[in-house]
Amino acid sequence: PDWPARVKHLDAEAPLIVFSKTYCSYSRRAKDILAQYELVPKAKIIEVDLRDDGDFIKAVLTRLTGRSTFPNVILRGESIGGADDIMAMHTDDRLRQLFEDAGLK
Amino acid sequence: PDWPARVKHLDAEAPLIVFSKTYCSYSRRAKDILAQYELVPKAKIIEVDLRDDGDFIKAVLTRLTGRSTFPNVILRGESIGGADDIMAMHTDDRLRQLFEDAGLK
Ligand SMILES: N[C@@H](CCC(=O)N[C@@H](CS)C(=O)NCC(=O)O)C(=O)O
Ligand SMILES: N[C@@H](CCC(=O)N[C@@H](CS)C(=O)NCC(=O)O)C(=O)O
Ligand code: FES
Repeated sequence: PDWPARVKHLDAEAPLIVFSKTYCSYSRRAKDILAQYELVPKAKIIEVDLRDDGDFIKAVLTRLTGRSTFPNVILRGESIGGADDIMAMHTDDRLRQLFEDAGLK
Repeated sequence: PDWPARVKHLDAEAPLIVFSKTYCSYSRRAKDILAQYELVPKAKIIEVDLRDDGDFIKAVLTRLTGRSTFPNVILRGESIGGADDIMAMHTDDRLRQLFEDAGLK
């Protein structure tokens, strides 16, 4: 398959990805904050505890982003942090700018 | 065994019990807040995810307190809530009074 095209397609379809756990209050808080931005396309939520490969995903994310915890918010292929980071940026009104700079509406 | 004496002993030894999970940020926050009170005796922390009977503990707590989530903070045999409750009472300065009324120093 045409991998550059596939990556480009993923980036267009899911520029913002949240790796989350369904039972986790911190994950819920990050998701709730992001939902307020009414982004287009909206964030893609991956509930890691609902997958059989959850441990593998955690290991890969840790290797790629240095973050071994959830939530892990990925914007255009880079981790922008966890719940505390999202909360802080939301409170400081920096999140809006971050999304605009990344081409999200 | 003398059950009334055993319960009395538990109540004296562990008037405050926190049912927690080691990996959980909400559990951590409740524990951190409680640690600030320097209670005597200090809170007994039960890390439910580290036990083989974690699911059983969760079921029993749900039946007894109506709360199926963690953290679950038990004062003299009654649940005083989870992380949000502890945070709110701490912020409102109501937690100190609650502990005094329960005979904790
Ligand atoms: N400060 C981090 C805390 C993240 C954290 O500790 N997450 C916990 C759950 S609340 C975690 O991922 N623990 C390990 C796991 O669940 O695999 C944040 O704001 O996201
Ligand atoms: N509002 C509650 C939220 C508690 C909650 O949702 N706890 C989650 C972990 S953060 C939980 O226990 N999920 C089910 C489980 O882990 O068994 C509180 O402040 O304590
Ligand atoms: S598991 Fe409790 S806050 Fe994440």
